[in-house]
Amino acid sequence: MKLIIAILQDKDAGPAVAEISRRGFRATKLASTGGFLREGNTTILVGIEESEVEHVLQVLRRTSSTRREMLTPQTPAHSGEPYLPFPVEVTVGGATIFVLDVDQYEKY
Amino acid sequence: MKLIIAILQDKDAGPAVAEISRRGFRATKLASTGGFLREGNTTILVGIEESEVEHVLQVLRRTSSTRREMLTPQTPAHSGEPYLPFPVEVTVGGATIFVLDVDQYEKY
Amino acid sequence: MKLIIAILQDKDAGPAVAEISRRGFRATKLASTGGFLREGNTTILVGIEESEVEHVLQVLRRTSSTRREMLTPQTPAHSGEPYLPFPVEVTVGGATIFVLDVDQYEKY
Ligand SMILES: Nc1ncnc2c1ncn2[C@@H]1O[C@@H]2COP(=O)(O)O[C@H]3[C@@H](O)[C@H](n4cnc5c(N)ncnc54)O[C@@H]3COP(=O)(O)O[C@H]2[C@H]1O
Ligand SMILES: Nc1ncnc2c1ncn2[C@@H]1O[C@@H]2COP(=O)(O)O[C@H]3[C@@H](O)[C@H](n4cnc5c(N)ncnc54)O[C@@H]3COP(=O)(O)O[C@H]2[C@H]1O
Ligand SMILES: Nc1ncnc2c1ncn2[C@@H]1O[C@@H]2COP(=O)(O)O[C@H]3[C@@H](O)[C@H](n4cnc5c(N)ncnc54)O[C@@H]3COP(=O)(O)O[C@H]2[C@H]1O
Repeated sequence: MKLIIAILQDKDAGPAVAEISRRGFRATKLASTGGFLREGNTTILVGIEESEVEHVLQVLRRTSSTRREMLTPQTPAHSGEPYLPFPVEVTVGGATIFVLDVDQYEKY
Repeated sequence: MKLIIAILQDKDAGPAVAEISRRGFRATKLASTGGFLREGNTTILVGIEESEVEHVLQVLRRTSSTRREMLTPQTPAHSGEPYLPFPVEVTVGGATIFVLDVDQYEKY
Repeated sequence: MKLIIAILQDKDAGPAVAEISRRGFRATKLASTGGFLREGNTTILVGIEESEVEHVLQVLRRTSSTRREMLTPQTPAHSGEPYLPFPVEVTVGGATIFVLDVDQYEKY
């Protein structure tokens, strides 16, 4: 048994946990805060058989990696200017993952 | 030294932690959310000597196990009907427990 | 790779995490509650190379240890009495620290 502790961006945590559940694995979410930027993020706990670790890591890689996305800003950057929304390329996502060994696993 | 990470139902976490404290052990509670049902639950951390692990597991088994309970619904299931409260048997509780090995323990 | 799980008083967690970040290490904060006094406190996660564990422990020892401080009460203990604020010595702080071994570390 291993315990995965993963720190994800809030917007990636929903899809990641939904995909983990769809594959029959179990997960728990904890609200957390980044030490540097002090922004909210999500820490998830996933207890799984050792043989399944790679499966869950693939899900996290696909749903939560750092990536470039085209986002259209929702409101004018400076109010008062005529507002022509156009897409901007930004960096989003990012997952930090620790896999720990579990001495003993119980379910009551 | 071992670190117990246990995920409990909210209504069991209070009694479980009170019993753990009564026996002289220390515990910390974290609010968490289930990945599948997205309902609030509680994750507790209990750092203890290896010789005491079984003691704490017994407390969790007694206070937080999955069990059948007779509950009387608080409000009419369908409004408008005459309401005769009678008890219904439901499944409650459930504890998922990971015991991890601690390399180093410090208290400052 | 090691994972430090430390439980700190709320008022020490800010300075501790700021100092950890200043030294180029990374940390995540989780809001938690003491099992005995049921007061809010902070649990931090710090994933670091084994060779840096002692560095981070020194930061926690310096910022979060149990200590005596002279504090001036903000309001009269009993209302109605003439209020002459004078400093009182109280015990504050305290850090409980678990260092866990990390099997596998990934960043996506
Ligand atoms: N080894 C570790 N142990 C515990 N938690 C960890 C961790 N590595 C990452 N995290 C968590 O993941 C979040 C995102 O980290 P990431 O490295 O992608 O993105 C980081 C990184 O690119 C940068 N950063 C963080 N700390 C830094 C530092 N001391 N110096 C320079 N850049 C830093 O700022 C971004 C946001 O950091 P923030 O602390 O707000 O939020 C972090 C933190 O909550
Ligand atoms: N290996 C593990 N790693 C991390 N956290 C774990 C875990 N096993 C359990 N948990 C945590 O404990 C809560 C209760 O789990 P339990 O297995 O009793 O009760 C579960 C289980 O009976 C069922 N369930 C969960 N995931 C499922 C899935 N992928 N497929 C089918 N049933 C699932 O739904 C109930 C509620 O699940 P929910 O996720 O909302 O809430 C879970 C989750 O927060
Ligand atoms: N081994 C462990 N595992 C998990 N979490 C741990 C831990 N040791 C300490 N903590 C966490 O750190 C907080 C401060 O603990 P400390 O030992 O400095 O200060 C403690 C201690 O001096 C005393 N205390 C705690 N439990 C006790 C007990 N069962 N009997 C007597 N005194 C207790 O009350 C203070 C506040 O305790 P509280 O539980 O509210 O809050 C605790 C708890 O959240």
